[in-house]
Amino acid sequence: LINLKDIVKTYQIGTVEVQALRGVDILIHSNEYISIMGPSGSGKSTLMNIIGCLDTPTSGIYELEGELVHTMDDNKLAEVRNRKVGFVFQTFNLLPRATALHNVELPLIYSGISAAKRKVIAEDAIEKVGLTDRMHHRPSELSGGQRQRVAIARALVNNPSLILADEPTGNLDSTTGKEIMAIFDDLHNAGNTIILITHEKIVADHADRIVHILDGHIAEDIQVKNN
Amino acid sequence: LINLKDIVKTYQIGTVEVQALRGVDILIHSNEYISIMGPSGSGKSTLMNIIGCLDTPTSGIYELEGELVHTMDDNKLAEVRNRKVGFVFQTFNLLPRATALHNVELPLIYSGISAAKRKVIAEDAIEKVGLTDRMHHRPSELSGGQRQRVAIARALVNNPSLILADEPTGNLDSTTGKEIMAIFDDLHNAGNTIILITHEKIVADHADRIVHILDGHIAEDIQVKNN
Ligand SMILES: Nc1ncnc2c1ncn2[C@@H]1O[C@H](COP(=O)(O)OP(=O)(O)OP(=O)(O)O)[C@@H](O)[C@H]1O
Ligand SMILES: Nc1ncnc2c1ncn2[C@@H]1O[C@H](COP(=O)(O)OP(=O)(O)OP(=O)(O)O)[C@@H](O)[C@H]1O
Ligand SMILES: [Mg+2]
Ligand SMILES: [Mg+2]
Repeated sequence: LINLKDIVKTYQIGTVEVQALRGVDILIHSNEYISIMGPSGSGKSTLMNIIGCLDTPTSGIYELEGELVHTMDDNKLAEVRNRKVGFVFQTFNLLPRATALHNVELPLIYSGISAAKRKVIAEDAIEKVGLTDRMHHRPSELSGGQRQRVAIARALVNNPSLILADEPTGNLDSTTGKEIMAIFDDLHNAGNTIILITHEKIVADHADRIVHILDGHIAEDIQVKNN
Repeated sequence: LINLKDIVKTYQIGTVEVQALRGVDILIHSNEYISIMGPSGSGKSTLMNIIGCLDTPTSGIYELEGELVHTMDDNKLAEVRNRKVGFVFQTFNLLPRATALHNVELPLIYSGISAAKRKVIAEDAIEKVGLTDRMHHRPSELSGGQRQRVAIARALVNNPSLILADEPTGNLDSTTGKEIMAIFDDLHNAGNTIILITHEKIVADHADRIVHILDGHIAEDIQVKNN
């Protein structure tokens, strides 16, 4: 499914070059369940953004289902992304002036679904994350964990086959966190590919494989189960 | 130090009234170390915002060091806040167009400290959270955990005696999280009052007292140690 070869990502800050990824190789098959762990600033989100077609590498090769992603233009990237990827951002990235419901409906607008059907699908996704009584609130009228759950619902509403979640339970109490992990487990059992960044071992343990990132490199890549 | 009596906070969303806090009583003495836990949406951040003078209750009494906070006007509230409180926000709230260094310097500007001295103090705080080599980055050029650490450094730079931190380790790997908790432990040992919202037991266990919030009420208030 996903084949990254010698992926490098550098940023320029004034005269200094920041090396976020220093040559990453990773092969991910369809229906894998992977946790990515590592220190703050080690490159996890950068790697996930490249896998999710939100960012392009400085150099290296990215093959996604046989297509060469690293050579795609912005329009093609956006089209691949909207069709295949569901992304839960570390900082949620909700539209501040739209309600929770409208935020969750947004990906469906690009899929050409009727307004009436969009509303039903979005309400379903919102119910799954336990926010039915908050769907008309805007992000500023929601708690941190409620915003996180809106971001999760939005990522899943288009039924993507590749789900990327960056610290999806970082703002959730353990009970709500378990409910969210149950959603990811179900999606995995339904055949989808799940990649989670987490710092919590109890979350990482849901995965079959744990990848440790250190200073822009893959330090360890461990198969923990064979599901 | 802090005396809250029958604190109620309600919001109006269209015709619906949301009861975020439904009558909270809590007494906190100087130099206490408290963890606040509870489900997503239960009222933890709302309670912390009221304690930190960032928000006023709908009804109820708030006495802070003998002064009646709930009757203060915005200017007086801001003055009390800047002098006494260090606040780490659940969503960081950094200035997007200022560097990490400038974000950390900001509270010092109101204290009338010279520009040269401000820079030294802010650089010290940034070093304490391990971000010296990132101090000239803007928030969009930082990882999630790096932004969180900038928010922590900013909260502590004015040497506040009341430190309120809302999920301060939510985006940090366990090693970096331990370093941050060591900072809070030191501040507590130095005589300050620490109140943390967290969903992680390993973080909550640093405190002497754990307060459980459920649906806008205090469900449990337990002294776990006597330090
Ligand atoms: N401005 C607002 N308008 C309407 N409702 C609000 C507003 N701010 C918060 N709420 C509601 O008040 C309740 C308490 O919010 P609060 O942010 O205190 O929860 P919390 O315990 O911090 O949750 P989390 O663990 O998810 O951060 C939530 O149900 C939220 O939807
Ligand atoms: N736009 C940018 N410009 C410059 N440096 C950047 C930029 N974005 C990220 N970085 C740097 O790249 C490194 C990797 O960032 P990344 O967000 O991938 O880390 P992370 O592993 O997700 O960290 P965290 O656990 O704190 O979220 C960090 O040191 C960060 O400061
Ligand atoms: Mg990150
Ligand atoms: Mg909160």
